[in-house]
Amino acid sequence: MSRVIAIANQKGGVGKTTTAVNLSAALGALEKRVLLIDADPQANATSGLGLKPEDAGEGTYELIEGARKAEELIQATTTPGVSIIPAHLDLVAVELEIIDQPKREFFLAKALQDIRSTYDYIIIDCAPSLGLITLNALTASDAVLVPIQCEYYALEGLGKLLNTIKKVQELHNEDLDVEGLLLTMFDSRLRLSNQVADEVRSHFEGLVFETVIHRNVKLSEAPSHGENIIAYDAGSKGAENYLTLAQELIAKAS
Amino acid sequence: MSRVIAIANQKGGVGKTTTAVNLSAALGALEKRVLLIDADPQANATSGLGLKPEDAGEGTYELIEGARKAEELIQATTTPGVSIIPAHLDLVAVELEIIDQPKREFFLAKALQDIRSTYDYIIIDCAPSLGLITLNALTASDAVLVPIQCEYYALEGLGKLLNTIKKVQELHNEDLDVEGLLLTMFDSRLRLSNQVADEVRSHFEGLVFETVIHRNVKLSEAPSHGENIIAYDAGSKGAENYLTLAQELIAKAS
Ligand SMILES: Nc1ncnc2c1ncn2[C@@H]1O[C@H](COP(=O)(O)OP(=O)(O)OP(=O)(O)O)[C@@H](O)[C@H]1O
Ligand SMILES: Nc1ncnc2c1ncn2[C@@H]1O[C@H](COP(=O)(O)OP(=O)(O)OP(=O)(O)O)[C@@H](O)[C@H]1O
Ligand SMILES: [Mg+2]
Ligand SMILES: [Mg+2]
Repeated sequence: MSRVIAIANQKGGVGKTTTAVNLSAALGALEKRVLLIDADPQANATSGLGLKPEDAGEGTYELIEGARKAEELIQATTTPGVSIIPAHLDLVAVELEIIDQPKREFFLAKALQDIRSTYDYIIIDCAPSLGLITLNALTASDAVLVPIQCEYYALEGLGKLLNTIKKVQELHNEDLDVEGLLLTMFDSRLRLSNQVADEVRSHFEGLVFETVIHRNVKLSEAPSHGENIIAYDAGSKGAENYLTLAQELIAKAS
Repeated sequence: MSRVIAIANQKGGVGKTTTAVNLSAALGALEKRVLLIDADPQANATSGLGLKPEDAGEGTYELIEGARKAEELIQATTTPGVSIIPAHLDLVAVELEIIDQPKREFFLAKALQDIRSTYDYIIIDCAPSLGLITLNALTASDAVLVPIQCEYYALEGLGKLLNTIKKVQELHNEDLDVEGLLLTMFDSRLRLSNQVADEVRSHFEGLVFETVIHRNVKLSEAPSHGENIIAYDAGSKGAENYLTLAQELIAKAS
C-alpha cells in the first residue's frame, strides 16, 4: 500500500512544512517507510530534516526535469524510517524549463512511478503558490492534505484552493482525493482560533481531521536544531499532536 | 515627495499584508496621502481594507497588463488618507500573459509613472514568491521593506531574498533601496523570538527598523472585521507599533 500525499495551500505560513516534516517523522516512528519530497524552492523541509540545502546537491529539480532517476536522488536522513529528495534554491528555475512542454503537469507523476511501491507514504511539501511545481505535485498525488491556520486570512483562500483541486481532478488527475483539512496553530485561549475552527468544521463537514495541531513553541524551535519534533521533544504537545495525526491517517487508509 | 515601497518576502505568513494594510493606515492617520496596490492574487490586502475581492472589479491585473490607466483603477477605502488598486483572483494569470514580452519586468513601473506625484507613499503588497508579479513590484519601487517573522524558517530565506534584490538592482532598477528589515510577531517571552531578533540585528546592522511589531491578537482579529488596526482598536499594541513605524519611516525620508 503506497499513498502519495501533497501538503498544499497557497496561503503562506500555515504550517505546510511543519506538517510535512513532523507527519513524516511520526509515520516513521510508527514503522512506516516514508519518503519526503521537498517541492518548495525555499527548501525548509530539507533543513527541517537536518540537511543543509546548499550542500544537498541534486534533488527535486533533477527529478522533475527527468535528468536523474528517482532512486538516484534519494538520501537518508537521521529520522528513523524517513528518506528525502531535497530541494535546492535553483528549483524555481524548473518552472521556466517545462512551461512550454507538452504534458508539463505530469513530469513529477512520471518520475515517481518506479519508486511508489518502495514506500508506504510519499509526502510532498509544496510552496505557497499554485504554480507549475505545485500542479505537478497535485497531479502526482493520490490525495492532498490542506493545513489551515486558525486565522482569518487563512480562511479566505480556502475556496480558491478547493477550486484548483477540482480543476486538477477534471484535467489531470481524476483520482486525486482530499485527504483532509488540518487545523494548525490552534490556541484554545483565543476567541479567533475557536471561531475559525468552528467555521471550517461547519463549512467542510466530514473533511476535517479529528486531530488539531495546537500552537506549541517547541514546534518552531525544533527546526533551528535541524530536528523533527519527536527527536527534539517527544513529550511535547506538538509531538503528541503529530503522532495522533499519523495514527488517524493510517486508520483512514485501512 | 513620492516614495514607492514594495512589501516583499518569499517566505509565507511573515506579516507582509498585515504590514501593508496597517502601515498604510498609520501613514494616512499622520496626514500622508497613500495608495495601496494589492499585487497578491490572494487579495488579502484588498479584504483587509474592507473591500470584497470578488466584487472589487478591475485592479492590479488591468494595471500591469496596461488595459487601463492607473487613475481609472483607483478606489476609495474607508481608511482616512488611503486609496487602493485591488487584486482579483485572476491576477495570477497576468504572469503567463506577459512572460514572453520584451521588458516584461517593467510593466508596473510604466503604469505607475503618471500617478506617482499624486501620493506621498505608494505601498505594494506582494505574494509569497519571487515570480514575475513580484519582480514587477521591485522594479517599480524606490525601496523594499522586508518583514521578518521572529522564527527560524524565516531567517533561512533572507539571504536568497537579498540576492534577488541585488539582481534587480543590477538588471532592472539600480535605484532600488532596502527601506529596512522589520521584525514581526515578536514575543518577548519566547527565547526563540529573542534569538532570531538578535541574529538579524547582528547580521544586518543598520538595516533593521528600530520599531518592532509585537505579536498581538488584535492584529489578527482586525481583518475579520474588514478593518485596519487603528479603526479596530486604536489603543492596542499593534496600532501603537504601526504608528511608530510610520513615524520612523517619515523621519528617515527627511
Ligand atoms: N503548531 C505550531 N505551533 C507553533 N509554531 C508553529 C506551528 N506550526 C508551524 N509553526 C511555525 O510557524 C511558522 C510557519 O510554519 P511553516 O513554515 O511550517 O508554514 P508553511 O506553510 O510551510 O510556510 P510557507 O508558506 O512559507 O511554505 C514556522 O516558523 C513554524 O516553525
Ligand atoms: N504582529 C502580529 N501579531 C499577531 N498576528 C499577526 C501579526 N502579524 C500578522 N499576524 C497574523 O499572522 C498571519 C500571517 O500574516 P500575513 O497574512 O499578514 O502574512 P503574509 O506575509 O502577508 O502572508 P502571505 O505570505 O500568505 O502573503 C495572519 O493571519 C495575520 O493576521
Ligand atoms: Mg513551507
Ligand atoms: Mg499576504
